[in-house]
Amino acid sequence: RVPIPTLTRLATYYKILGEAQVRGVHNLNSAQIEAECGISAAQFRKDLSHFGEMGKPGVGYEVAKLRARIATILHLDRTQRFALIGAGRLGQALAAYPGLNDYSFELTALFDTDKKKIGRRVNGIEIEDADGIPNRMRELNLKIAVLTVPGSEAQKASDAAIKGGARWILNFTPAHVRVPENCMVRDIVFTQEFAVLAHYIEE
Amino acid sequence: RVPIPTLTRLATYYKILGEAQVRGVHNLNSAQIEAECGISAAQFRKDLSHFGEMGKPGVGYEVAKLRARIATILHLDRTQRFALIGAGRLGQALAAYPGLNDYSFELTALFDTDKKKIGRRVNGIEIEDADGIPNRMRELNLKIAVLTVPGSEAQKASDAAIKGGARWILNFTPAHVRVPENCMVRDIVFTQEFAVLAHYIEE
Ligand SMILES: NC(=O)c1ccc[n+]([C@@H]2O[C@H](COP(=O)([O-])OP(=O)(O)OC[C@H]3O[C@@H](n4cnc5c(N)ncnc54)[C@H](O)[C@@H]3O)[C@@H](O)[C@H]2O)c1
Ligand SMILES: NC(=O)c1ccc[n+]([C@@H]2O[C@H](COP(=O)([O-])OP(=O)(O)OC[C@H]3O[C@@H](n4cnc5c(N)ncnc54)[C@H](O)[C@@H]3O)[C@@H](O)[C@H]2O)c1
Repeated sequence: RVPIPTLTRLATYYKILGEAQVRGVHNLNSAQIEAECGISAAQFRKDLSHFGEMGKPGVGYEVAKLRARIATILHLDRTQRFALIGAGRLGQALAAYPGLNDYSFELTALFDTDKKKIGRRVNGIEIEDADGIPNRMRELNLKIAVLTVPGSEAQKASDAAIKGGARWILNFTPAHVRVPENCMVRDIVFTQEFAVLAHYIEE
Repeated sequence: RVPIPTLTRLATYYKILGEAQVRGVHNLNSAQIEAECGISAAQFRKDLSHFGEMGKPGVGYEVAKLRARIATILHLDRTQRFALIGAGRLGQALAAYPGLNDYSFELTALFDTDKKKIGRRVNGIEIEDADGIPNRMRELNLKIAVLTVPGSEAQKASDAAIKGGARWILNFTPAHVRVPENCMVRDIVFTQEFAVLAHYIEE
């Protein structure tokens, strides 16, 4: 298995290469990668050589080829279907976000406990009753659940998803969620970016 | 200046130390840090020794002391006031998110173009007309703007904020935003977490 920090860096390179493609750039060298994301040129070269990818001296790396290679390493070439639990503000913003397609994640089911929301559609997907999470996730064979419920409901929502066969939990709530040994939970905190910014402001 | 990858790691350590405090843990060693976030024990020790922080052999690092020290390095000990532009689903979810206080970021002004939203309150803050961004940000002396508008509006919102004296832009939109030399923009993408997850699922 590739260690998590390496995967996070690869995901960053994938994003930068995608942006370069949009701008019509065909080659990038490690110094340009460093300028874009702050990961050192040496670290970038080391990460890629680990996967047998070498740049051409004086030219750098071919953007399209490298992006496709990273997509394969990250298994982004396969569609990952997932359930979103909590169709509130953040849940709906995530359901409608075009960036999910870049990472081949496909929203398949949406759940909520709020009777006023059940039956409505977001991005073409109907909001279902959270009571049905275990049965519906098993029926749809969904292995991934994204939690966008209030912190106080996070453990309950995670337990229901795991009962339905989920093995991977992406937790957006501030609560600490415990999962069985054979499952994995990733906390998503975008406030860390604020910390990076806070440092820069004072310098 | 501390390089961005180091800052991102420090922000991760800060989060983990905060979670340890909540659990009543007083000491943590580098191996436990690695187990929590995947950053290698060696990298953790290297980062901290760079700031003169050494663990005690056999005991590790004192959680409360280390967290306070990292808060100082990251300048989290000072309140950073900011404006949020785009009071839609993501903007409102962010405005209401308790995690912002952990990083001493204080929402000071909220802007939108939608006449139906202007005048309403989120988390006690009134949504103001986006036409007033340059004047109001200057009046409030706000240097940070967070963009949660549609991608097509991102550049316009950023330009208005910079006209009002902003120098730091946190961009949640999928659009690429250009800022003048003396400003900084950070793109926030939490879909990168999906990439890390995608890799694990297939292994
Ligand atoms: N990771 C971050 O940096 C970040 C940023 C913003 C918000 N958040 C978090 O995201 C979560 C959602 O925030 P929001 O602003 O969208 O809140 P919200 O109140 O708008 O939405 C929560 C939704 O969850 C539903 N719900 C409650 N209990 C449920 C259950 N057991 N099963 C299914 N649905 C349930 C509610 O009916 C509601 O629709 C919160 O935990 C918030 O703290 C995280
Ligand atoms: N970074 C990520 O991973 C991520 C995840 C989800 C959504 N997003 C992005 O966040 C943004 C907001 O998403 P959302 O679901 O909240 O959309 P939304 O449509 O619910 O909200 C957008 C808001 O911006 C307002 N607006 C439009 N033009 C404006 C302008 N010039 N000035 C001020 N306000 C303006 C609209 O009136 C609306 O209230 C989108 O760009 C979306 O792609 C990013």
